[in-house]
Amino acid sequence: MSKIVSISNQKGGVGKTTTSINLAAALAAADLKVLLVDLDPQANASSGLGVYVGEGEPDIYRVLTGHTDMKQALRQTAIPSLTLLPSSSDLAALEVELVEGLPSAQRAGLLAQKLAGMRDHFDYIFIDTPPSLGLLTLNALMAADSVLIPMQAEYFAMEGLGQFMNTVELIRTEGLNPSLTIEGVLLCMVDDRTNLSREVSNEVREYFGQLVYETTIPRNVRLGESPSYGKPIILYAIESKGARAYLDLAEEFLRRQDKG
Amino acid sequence: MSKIVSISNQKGGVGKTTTSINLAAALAAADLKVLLVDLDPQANASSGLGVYVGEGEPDIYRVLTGHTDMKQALRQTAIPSLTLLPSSSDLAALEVELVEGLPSAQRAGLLAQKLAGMRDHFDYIFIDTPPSLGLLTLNALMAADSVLIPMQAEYFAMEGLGQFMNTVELIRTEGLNPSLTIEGVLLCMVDDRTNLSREVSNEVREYFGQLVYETTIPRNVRLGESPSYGKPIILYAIESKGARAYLDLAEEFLRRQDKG
Ligand SMILES: Nc1ncnc2c1ncn2[C@@H]1O[C@H](COP(=O)(O)OP(=O)(O)OP(=O)(O)O)[C@@H](O)[C@H]1O
Ligand SMILES: Nc1ncnc2c1ncn2[C@@H]1O[C@H](COP(=O)(O)OP(=O)(O)OP(=O)(O)O)[C@@H](O)[C@H]1O
Ligand SMILES: [Mg+2]
Ligand SMILES: [Mg+2]
Repeated sequence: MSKIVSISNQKGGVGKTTTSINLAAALAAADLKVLLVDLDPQANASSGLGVYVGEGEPDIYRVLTGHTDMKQALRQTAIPSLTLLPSSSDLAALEVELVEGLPSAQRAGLLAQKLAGMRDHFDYIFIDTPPSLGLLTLNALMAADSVLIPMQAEYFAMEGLGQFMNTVELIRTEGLNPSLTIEGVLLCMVDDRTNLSREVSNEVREYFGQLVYETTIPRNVRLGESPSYGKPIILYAIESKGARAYLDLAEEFLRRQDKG
Repeated sequence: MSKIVSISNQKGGVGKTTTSINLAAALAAADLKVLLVDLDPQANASSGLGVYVGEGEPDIYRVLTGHTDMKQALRQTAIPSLTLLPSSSDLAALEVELVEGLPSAQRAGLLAQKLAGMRDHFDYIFIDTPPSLGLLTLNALMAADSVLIPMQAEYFAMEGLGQFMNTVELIRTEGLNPSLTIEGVLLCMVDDRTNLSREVSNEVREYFGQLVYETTIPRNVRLGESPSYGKPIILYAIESKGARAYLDLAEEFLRRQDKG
């Protein structure tokens, strides 16, 4: 039984990549088999785990365009049961290339096709997505069983969340992915000292209720530092508030799976 | 003599919209005629100035698709010489719609065409762009004389900057916009207390030298609060560190124009 979770929010800089890397790592540390798919041409999830794809080396772009087999593109990471499907800036071409080639329904279903064969090998598959509602994010939402939505406790984040939820609803009702659910809403970079952060957090919980994780991720400089060492937070600074928060999140994430 | 400046960086959440609103407002407060163009479907620059476009009302989407004249879509703001060309989520359709219609060279030149007539009416035209290198940002880089690049003093930001500079270079050398220059690199959300912030700032100044503004924008909660009141920082909290920083930036921006 494997679950595919897309980590998405079209608002930029809200903690998608940081959550993708550190939730995947925390679950892998608990001996679950986890695949992290980097679907962003910025390739931050890849570099955040110390993986850089050289010219012509296999990456997700070559897998989606059929040049390389999925198995050849997978990379091991510093955590034994965490595997990465890396990205590179080549992926940016996919948004334009795909549009001019295949008919639209096929364009959005490419990733789902390629990941179908991976379900037997992993307990969880996470997809880090770029800050847009374009073809790449659409591919992720078509491939996923659920979507986890990181957000900042900031004004613009609240506005964007409504737009994002509309998109998810559309994907369900138009039959593109009728079984897509919301995995949860995660408050990131929370700073309890400011009114803004507390006010937006309260508003989000009022509006989205149980969907919002009890665990919140505090602003913690160690989380900003760890990608420059190519390590997830639990390897870079296990005693930090950031590491504790993502370990708590992993526990809460698993508890929600049991409730079904 | 009018100048068109695109405020761009494909990395998300680095301060593009906050800089667009507050630099435009600071210059307008000095009695310069300023137009702020919101080219992001998230429409954060619009809502940050208290402007919401209703169903079917004129916005940049209707201007670019030729349904509305530019003059009808322009909105006044709380600052007399600051005018806004607002956005709405309709704009997201443009990336797909444009691609299927016109040949590629025309697709990217649409905004440049529409803004040509505006140069006589404004001293400065700023364009807020979404966090991607797609067709909307390409339109902005084709229309602009220069590009101002906000960035955070964070690890991922450093990596993305190289990718962004490559794109600007390509636009120049491929003849799409041969005269496009870099207006400057602006360090945002700077927190002098952390090593990460200081280290990345030093690295950026070493790498980009004079291109980096001496003015940096500190992390300041008032900047996060002001959009929820629909006001630029100089109207919401003139005594704050955020307001002081954007007024200093406006001065440094103007000084650079004199040097030519
Ligand atoms: N809780 C946190 N505390 C401190 N810094 C953080 C935290 N979470 C993320 N960061 C930093 O904030 C920046 C934005 O986070 P991140 O890159 O994960 O967001 P994103 O949503 O993936 O961005 P994009 O929209 O560009 O993909 C990064 O530099 C990251 O290191
Ligand atoms: N100097 C600052 N101090 C504190 N908060 C800030 C500062 N600058 C921006 N912010 C807040 O940080 C968040 C990200 O900033 P902003 O939306 O301007 O970035 P952006 O680059 O336009 O994002 P996107 O990539 O989604 O367009 C916003 O909630 C904003 O209010
Ligand atoms: Mg990211
Ligand atoms: Mg923005």
